[in-house]
Amino acid sequence: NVAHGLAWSFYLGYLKLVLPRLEDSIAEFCASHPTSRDLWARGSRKLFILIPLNGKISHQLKDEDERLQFYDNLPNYEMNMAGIRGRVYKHSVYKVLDEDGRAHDCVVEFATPVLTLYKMSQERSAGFGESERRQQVLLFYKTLQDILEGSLECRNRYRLILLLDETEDDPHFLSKAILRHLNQQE
Amino acid sequence: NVAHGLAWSFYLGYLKLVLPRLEDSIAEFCASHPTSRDLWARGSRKLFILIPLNGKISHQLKDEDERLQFYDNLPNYEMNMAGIRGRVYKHSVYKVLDEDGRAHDCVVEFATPVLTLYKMSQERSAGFGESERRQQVLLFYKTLQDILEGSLECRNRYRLILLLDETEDDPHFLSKAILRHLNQQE
Ligand SMILES: Nc1nc(=O)c2ncn([C@@H]3O[C@@H]4COP(=O)(O)O[C@H]5[C@@H](O)[C@H](n6cnc7c(N)ncnc76)O[C@@H]5COP(=O)(O)O[C@@H]3[C@@H]4O)c2[nH]1
Repeated sequence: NVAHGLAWSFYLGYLKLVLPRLEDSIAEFCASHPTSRDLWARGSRKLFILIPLNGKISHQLKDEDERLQFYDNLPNYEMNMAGIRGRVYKHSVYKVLDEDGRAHDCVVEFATPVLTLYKMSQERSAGFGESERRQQVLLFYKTLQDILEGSLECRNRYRLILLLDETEDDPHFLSKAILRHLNQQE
Repeated sequence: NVAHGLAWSFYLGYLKLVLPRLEDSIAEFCASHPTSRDLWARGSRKLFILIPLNGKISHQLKDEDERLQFYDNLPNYEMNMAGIRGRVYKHSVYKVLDEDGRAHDCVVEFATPVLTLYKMSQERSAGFGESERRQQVLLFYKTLQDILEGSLECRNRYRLILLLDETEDDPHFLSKAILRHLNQQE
């Protein structure tokens, strides 16, 4: 089951490494941006992980919703990994605008393995069609949820956001989905 | 089948992106190291990908074999990926010493998905034991080989090195395995 392995890979090779350091990374970021008043006055210090059920992923969030404004990157995290000296892990900070135009600071990104599932469904020799892809994205989401709930290193440091595609023609679909999750925790 | 998905993920999310640029990256590296005489006089301009059958991966190659000497990193390749601005992809250049002490320049790294397989076999809830791991590493190798042989973007730009573990007690096991592959192409 492809999704099962990708969920474990995403946890063992990425989330387990980066989530424990996220809060310190945000603190370091705020310290190095002293002139930015109100930085993180609204928003979340958890990693918001977007999982689109239709498998479609943008490389820049503003292409999906103009109310998602790239602000800056968190400091790079470099570590020696499997023969690569100083492999770089980084996250991007976004200002998410609500309907009143107020900005909420968030660390957001798409779950990269969903992109693998999408690309696999486009490759004839991967043995994996479009109909199967949706099932696999859902299985990825459920497996990842279980893994993260059982993980001491990751507890309370993330939000999984499953994006259902009925309201895709709304140009602010994505920012609203993120704001809904922000409001749930505030 | 975990190994099948990880092989596709490694190809679609990494090798397909980085292998087409490898030769230009090496050329740029040589141009920025003009005082290094004989740079790449011996060695290979293909990416050497190490796949250890026993799943054991070091984060620094010198820890495996002192005849593998880290030289420098190739220039960083940055691209916007799934919401991360300027995600960094890089490779490390090694001097591989032969029995006569001559250095061969190579770009070498372990296949990180093998590390996922190893870690999964250590996690009780992943449903994946030590006995199964070896089979999965072999399946990863074969699947990756098939994918890469069918790939126009990657053709002739890599060497897959399956590391069998009978001679593991030889302190120069790894450099000799790499040199054997270097000699095959020269
Ligand atoms: N958002 C994000 N940022 C990262 O820095 C990152 N690094 C890994 N991942 C995702 O976590 C999981 C585990 O990663 P692993 O390194 O074992 O496999 C990786 C690894 O073997 C290889 N690869 C990808 N990027 C690099 C890289 N920069 N250097 C070396 N190898 C890499 O190709 C596989 C698939 O990569 P992605 O398809 O980008 O998604 C990975 C994967 O789902 C990341 N996801």
